[in-house]
Amino acid sequence: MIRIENMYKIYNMGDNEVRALDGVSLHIGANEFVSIVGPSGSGKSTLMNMIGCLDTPTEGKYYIDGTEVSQMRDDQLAEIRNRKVGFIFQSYNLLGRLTVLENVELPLIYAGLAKNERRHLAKEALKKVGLEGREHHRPNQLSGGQQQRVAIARALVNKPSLILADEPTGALDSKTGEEIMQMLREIHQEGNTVVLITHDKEIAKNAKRMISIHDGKIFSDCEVKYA
Amino acid sequence: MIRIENMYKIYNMGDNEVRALDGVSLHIGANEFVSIVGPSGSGKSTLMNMIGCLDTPTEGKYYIDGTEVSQMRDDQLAEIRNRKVGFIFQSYNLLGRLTVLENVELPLIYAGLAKNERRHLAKEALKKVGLEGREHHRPNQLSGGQQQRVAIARALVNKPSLILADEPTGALDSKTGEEIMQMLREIHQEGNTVVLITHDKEIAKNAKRMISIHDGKIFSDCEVKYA
Ligand SMILES: Nc1ncnc2c1ncn2[C@@H]1O[C@H](COP(=O)(O)OP(=O)(O)OP(=O)(O)O)[C@@H](O)[C@H]1O
Ligand SMILES: Nc1ncnc2c1ncn2[C@@H]1O[C@H](COP(=O)(O)OP(=O)(O)OP(=O)(O)O)[C@@H](O)[C@H]1O
Ligand SMILES: [Mg+2]
Ligand SMILES: [Mg+2]
Repeated sequence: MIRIENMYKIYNMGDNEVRALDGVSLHIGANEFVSIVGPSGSGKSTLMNMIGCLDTPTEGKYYIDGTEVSQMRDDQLAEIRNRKVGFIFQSYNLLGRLTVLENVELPLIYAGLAKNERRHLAKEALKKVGLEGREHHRPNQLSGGQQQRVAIARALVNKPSLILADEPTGALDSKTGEEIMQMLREIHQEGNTVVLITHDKEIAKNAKRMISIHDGKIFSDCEVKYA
Repeated sequence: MIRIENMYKIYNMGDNEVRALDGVSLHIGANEFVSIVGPSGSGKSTLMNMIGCLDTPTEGKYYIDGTEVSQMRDDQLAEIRNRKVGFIFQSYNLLGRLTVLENVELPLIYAGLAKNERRHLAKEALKKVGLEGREHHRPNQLSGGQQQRVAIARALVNKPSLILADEPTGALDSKTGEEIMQMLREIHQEGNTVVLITHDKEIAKNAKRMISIHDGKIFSDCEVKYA
């Protein structure tokens, strides 16, 4: 489903260079549940942005379902970003001037759904993450963990087949975090692919496979035996 | 050192009201190390903003070293915020148009230090959090955990006597997170007061006392026996 070959992402900053990805090759199949772990600054978010077609590499190839992404037309890329991938960003990326409900409806607008249908699905998604009653508030009226849950609801509302979750429980207490992980496990069981960046070893154990990144390189790629 | 009496923070939002703090009384002495835990949305950040004089309650009194905060002059409040308190915000609050170094220098400008001295102390603080070499970059060129570390360096550079840390290791891998906790333990051993909000039970164990918040009320206040 996803194949990355020899990918580099190098930032040139005056007289020093930052090698965010330094020769990464990776294959993720359909219906996998993969966690990506590694130290702060090691390249996890950069890798995820590449997988989600939000960034382009300095070098290397990226194939989705056999088609090379750099050869895709803009409308094909937009289709992938808006319909096939659900992205939970490390810093949420909510739109401050929209209400919580409008933020969650955004992917459904891209999907071309009618207003009533969008409103209904978005409300259901917010209920699922425990934010019923906060629909008409703005993001800056919510706590950190509540904002994270809006970002989660938005990523899942379109039922995408690939979920990219960058530290999805970072701002949540363990009970709420476990509810979110339960949602991701269900999405995986429904046949979808989940790629999860996390620092939390407990959270990482939800995945069947753990990829460890260090200084922009893949350090290890392990099958998780214990459950 | 810090005394809160019967504090309420109530947001009126049309026909529903949010009781962020719902009758909180609390006493924190000098040289304490306190952790504040509780579910997402329970009032932790709101309480910390009150302690740091960044917000005012709907009702209730707040005394710092015996003086009631609502009776203080603006310059006294500014003195507390800029010189006595170091604040690590849950969403970092870095200034996007300043470089990493300039962000860390900000508290030292308030302290009236000369340029060379500021530059030197800020560089030392960045080195301590492992960000040497990134001084002239902007926050959006850094990873999530690197941004958090800039926020930490900024909070500590002025050697304040009260550290308010809202999820200071949320975006950090366990090794980097432990380095930050070691810094906070040292600051506590030097005679300062540390108040730490965290969802991570392991991180909470660094404190001598754990206050548990639920729906804007203090649920329990425990002395931590194990180390
Ligand atoms: N400006 C505001 N207007 C309305 N409600 C607010 C506002 N700021 C905070 N709240 C609400 O007050 C409650 C407490 O918020 P607070 O940020 O203190 O929670 P928290 O315990 O820090 O949560 P988290 O662990 O998710 O960071 C939440 O329900 C939040 O939505
Ligand atoms: N626009 C940019 N310009 C320069 N360097 C960048 C830029 N974006 C990212 N980097 C650098 O690339 C490296 C990898 O960043 P990335 O965000 O992928 O790390 P990460 O593993 O997600 O870290 P964290 O766990 O802290 O979120 C870091 O050193 C970061 O500073
Ligand atoms: Mg990251
Ligand atoms: Mg908070």
